[in-house]
Amino acid sequence: FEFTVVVVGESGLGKSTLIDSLFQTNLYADRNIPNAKARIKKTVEIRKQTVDIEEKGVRLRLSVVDTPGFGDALNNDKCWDNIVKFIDEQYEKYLSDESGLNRRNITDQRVHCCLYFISPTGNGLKPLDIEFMKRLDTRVNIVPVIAKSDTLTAHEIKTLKRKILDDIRTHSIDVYTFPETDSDEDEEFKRENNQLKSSVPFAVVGSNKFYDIRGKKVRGRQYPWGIVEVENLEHCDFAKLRSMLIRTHMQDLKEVTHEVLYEQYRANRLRS
Amino acid sequence: FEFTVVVVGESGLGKSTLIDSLFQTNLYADRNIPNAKARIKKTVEIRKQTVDIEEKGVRLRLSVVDTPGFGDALNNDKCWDNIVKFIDEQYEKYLSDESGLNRRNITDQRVHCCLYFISPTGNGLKPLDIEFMKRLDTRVNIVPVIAKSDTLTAHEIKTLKRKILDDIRTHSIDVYTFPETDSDEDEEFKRENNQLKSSVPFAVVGSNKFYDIRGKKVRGRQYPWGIVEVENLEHCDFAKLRSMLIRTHMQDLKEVTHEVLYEQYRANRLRS
Ligand SMILES: Nc1nc2c(ncn2[C@@H]2O[C@H](COP(=O)(O)OP(=O)(O)O)[C@@H](O)[C@H]2O)c(=O)[nH]1
Ligand SMILES: Nc1nc2c(ncn2[C@@H]2O[C@H](COP(=O)(O)OP(=O)(O)O)[C@@H](O)[C@H]2O)c(=O)[nH]1
Repeated sequence: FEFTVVVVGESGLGKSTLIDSLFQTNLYADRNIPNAKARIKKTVEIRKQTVDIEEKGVRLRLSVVDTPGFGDALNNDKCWDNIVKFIDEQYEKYLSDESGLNRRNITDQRVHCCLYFISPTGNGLKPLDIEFMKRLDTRVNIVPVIAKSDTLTAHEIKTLKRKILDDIRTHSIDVYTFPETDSDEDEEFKRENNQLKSSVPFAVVGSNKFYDIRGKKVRGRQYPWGIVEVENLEHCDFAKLRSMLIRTHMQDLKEVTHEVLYEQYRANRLRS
Repeated sequence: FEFTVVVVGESGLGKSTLIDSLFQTNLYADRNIPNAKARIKKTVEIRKQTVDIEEKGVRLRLSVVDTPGFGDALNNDKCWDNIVKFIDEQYEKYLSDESGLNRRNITDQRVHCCLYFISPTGNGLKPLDIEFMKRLDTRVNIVPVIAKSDTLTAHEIKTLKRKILDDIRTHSIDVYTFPETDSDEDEEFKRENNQLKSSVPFAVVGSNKFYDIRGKKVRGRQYPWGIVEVENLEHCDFAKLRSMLIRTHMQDLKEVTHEVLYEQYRANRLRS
């Protein structure tokens, strides 16, 4: 069972911390952070890491694709090119595997989800966010998140979420939307689905440190004025993103990739 | 007694909130924030507001120059041009006033300080910061600050300050440095000067809201996990920046502008 996530956003928005928090991995322990000079070079790299994880008894082969350098240069026009190319290459690989002799044993390396990090200091979407999403929304399920949301008060989060949804609508960007629940689904799933739907884009916080709070070990960030608890629903939407990605909607993300996005790619390729 | 500050940094870094917090003004009450589409246009505007304030019995004519649009476009090369032009124009004006008949009553509209906002999500200086400071350090006193420092833990602030000072040294950028204290100055001033020197770049937080804490009205930001107190030295360097700008070093900022930076401009102009 394979699942591939591409993680996109300017450096320093807490991407690697969030990935390690979501999947309880340690993918970035020995990463070296480039200094400003090294980041001036324009090319955006593509780095893939694969790890086997186990979630509630299900074994999963998770691939995380990083895009260091995205949005970091002085001039960022076309910084999405390498990412578009990479996603198309996976479709191309799948297309040739599907048309080959070995149709039975194809490993699915297509990208099922793009976790896109929106800066919390913006006032809605920035020009870079809009340009990126407009080019990728027909190729991959985009799940936008508000990065480092512990820098925003509860009121500022509400305003920013509304502003982002307005920008998404004005620019007709097709982000991943939760499927309508069928009438025969159980009440619990319907309720949870609606709760997730009303919290998008998720405002998330990540951390690799743990603190003792009320006798439990809690993942959090410590400030002089208090401790942010990553998994506390009063503090941020981390737990909602985690349950959506791993428990309730991973299957749907794979299905949309296969039945809609890949089919679109195939149709375009066969026509050209 | 005139003092002019130019405020530079990407939008959303809390610049207007900090200015209102520092000078207890309400300069930005009816400002309209442009949406992403409006920000794509490349030109950086120059907007000046002047207000009379009184600090510990001294009347001061404070001018604040905003630079909306700085660093907000997709392609930010040359976004500093309008700011450089504006600063040079003030020197030119002063030069012609000085050589005119009315030397006695010159109003000093030169820019005495550039408050430069460094994003807290960076890993030191970004390419844009370096390019801007390298072009302005011979024209104006640059006072770099770490914006929205309530997004950083105490440890992260220490690391970021060190990284920024390294980047400033590597790129030989000339930011404003505190004058050496003479041996005859009183102990109190020496101690305070050293404390300020060791805290640069100041990590600041701003807010327009007040909360009742320990029976006092305190300027702060409220999170579910606690309240950041802007003027609390355990929480950020706001109080240090305020005392430096208004109490202890405003005179020195004016003197350096007049005796060093303006003289350099004048010498270059007369030579060319
Ligand atoms: N305020 C805040 N800081 C965070 C958060 N997650 C990570 N950080 C800090 O931000 C810095 C950069 O995080 P990192 O994950 O390396 O960012 P990346 O460059 O996007 O991968 C580190 O100092 C982290 O401790 C968060 O949710 N909130
Ligand atoms: N976390 C944090 N947010 C701040 C701070 N100062 C302002 N803000 C918030 O950041 C947003 C933008 O602030 P503003 O002053 O308009 O930024 P400007 O565009 O740089 O002038 C507002 O929602 C403020 O409430 C701060 O010190 N820390």
